[in-house]
Amino acid sequence: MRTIVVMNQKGGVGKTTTSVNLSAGLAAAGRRVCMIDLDPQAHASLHVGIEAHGKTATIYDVFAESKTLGEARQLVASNLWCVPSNIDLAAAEMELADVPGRELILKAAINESRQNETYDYIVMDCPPSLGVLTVNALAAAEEVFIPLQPHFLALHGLSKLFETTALVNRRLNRQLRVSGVVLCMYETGTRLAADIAEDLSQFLMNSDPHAAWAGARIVRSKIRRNIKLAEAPSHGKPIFQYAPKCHGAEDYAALIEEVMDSEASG
Amino acid sequence: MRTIVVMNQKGGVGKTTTSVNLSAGLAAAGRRVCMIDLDPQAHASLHVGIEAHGKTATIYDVFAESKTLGEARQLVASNLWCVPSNIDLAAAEMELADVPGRELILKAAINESRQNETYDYIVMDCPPSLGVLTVNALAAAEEVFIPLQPHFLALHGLSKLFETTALVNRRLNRQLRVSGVVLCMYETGTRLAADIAEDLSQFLMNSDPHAAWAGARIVRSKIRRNIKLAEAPSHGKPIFQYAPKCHGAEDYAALIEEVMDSEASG
Ligand SMILES: Nc1ncnc2c1ncn2[C@@H]1O[C@H](COP(=O)(O)OP(=O)(O)OP(=O)(O)O)[C@@H](O)[C@H]1O
Ligand SMILES: Nc1ncnc2c1ncn2[C@@H]1O[C@H](COP(=O)(O)OP(=O)(O)OP(=O)(O)O)[C@@H](O)[C@H]1O
Ligand SMILES: [Mg+2]
Ligand SMILES: [Mg+2]
Repeated sequence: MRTIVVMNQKGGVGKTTTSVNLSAGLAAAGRRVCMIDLDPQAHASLHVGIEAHGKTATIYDVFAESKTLGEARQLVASNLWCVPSNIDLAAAEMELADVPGRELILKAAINESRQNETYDYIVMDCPPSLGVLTVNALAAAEEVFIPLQPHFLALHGLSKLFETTALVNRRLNRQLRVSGVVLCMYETGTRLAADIAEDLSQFLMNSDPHAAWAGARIVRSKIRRNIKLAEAPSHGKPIFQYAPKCHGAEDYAALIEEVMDSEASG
Repeated sequence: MRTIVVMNQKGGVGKTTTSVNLSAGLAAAGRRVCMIDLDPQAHASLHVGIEAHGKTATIYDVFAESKTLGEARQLVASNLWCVPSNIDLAAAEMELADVPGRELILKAAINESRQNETYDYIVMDCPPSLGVLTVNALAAAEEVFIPLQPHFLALHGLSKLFETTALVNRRLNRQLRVSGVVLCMYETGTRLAADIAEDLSQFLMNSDPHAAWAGARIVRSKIRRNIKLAEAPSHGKPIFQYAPKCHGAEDYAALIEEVMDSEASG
């Protein structure tokens, strides 16, 4: 089983869009996938058509240890489960402040769910912060996927993101490594995108071979800016159902091929 | 003096870009402006050329009550001061958790600074969350500007944003009102942008006349997507210095006119 955390504390860089379309594409290719929504905005849940109100079990209940992942998951498509979120999760940061081992609650829940459910992939969508929810995901995962808009402000935050990953790797989770940076909303006609991509690949080439991100590379498949990707969430569908022939669907299909290709060595 | 908070918990919608270009434009028009960076990512500071390392005073010191706003501010252009941020601010959420009155620290600091410094505008850039830093800004401000990318996921979060604003208005700050929603990264050729703008204006028209956002309207000037706006931060300059003739500079100049026009009734 591969456990992937999709994270970047910079806002609006394509985390949710990547989590949903990656999960849906892997499921359509026959992999058993569980997507966990760790953002109180609950956009990954919304994007697959779930609005968890009232009594619906969410990831908040898993952190509160009143539900297991198996009890909180919903089947959204063949081979695709989602553990939804809702705004209650915003309180988790404060509520967990004094709980010992608060950073390892999700890891324990995932380990427990292995007894009952089998998945090929767990994909976790994170909020735009490096708080306790994101740290829980980093502590539970083996791989980090970093969606990145090729803009200066987004690139600037990467060193802090790598530092946090290295800290989690050293203190909480020796298996954690950065798999790749996924360039999202790539505007092919602009120099900025090409310059940023070049800066980033230089940075990754020159990084310390012992760093937790040493093996990180820019993923070959770039996700081009494509308005259909922004339309799809309002229909509660991944891009493959909403507009299967658009650039967005092509680019995410290429990303999924690349992810599946690395399974053998995964 | 007008105290404006630029906020939206949805990530990557144009908060920092709007805070910096609004502040810089107002200062260039002769207003005395203090921009306060409340985001631990410190992107507003970076965008005006400040990287606050080591001993440099930041907004964190103001929350820790070891520096006043006057001591932490830096003059970045004629009539334009910035109180910078840095990553230390990320710890504030936890450190303030049990401090009584933690939501009113910034309001007190702004009131104190009125004895020594005079401004026409205070503009506060917020992180992508509704945590204690954003609540401090809402408690201290009179006006809320909401940058919004005209996409479905960004629109979806607005009701929660309005609820939070209404709560702060009722419990912490009776003056607080939502001035306007600024459409950012507007892609004129797409139906999505027009549809979202239409949905939003219906929502605002039909809202409860007693709500804190009752007077809110979509600001007339839309900020079109323009790659120069994304290039400017890497030069540490607002758009008016970096590319004064581009669409981005035109659109923000129109926004500034609109903001100054409402001064008389402000
Ligand atoms: N390749 C793309 N082309 C066009 N629009 C995109 C693309 N990828 C994502 N979007 C849209 O851009 C916005 C930001 O993307 P998304 O919400 O996935 O980012 P995020 O990193 O999850 O944001 P947050 O930090 O708020 O969680 C959304 O409205 C989404 O629909
Ligand atoms: N009108 C625009 N056209 C093109 N790019 C833009 C525009 N406005 C902002 N950008 C770029 O889009 C990205 C997101 O904008 P910005 O960082 O201002 O949003 P934000 O809401 O402050 O993000 P965060 O939630 O991370 O604080 C940045 O790289 C910025 O340079
Ligand atoms: Mg998201
Ligand atoms: Mg910002």
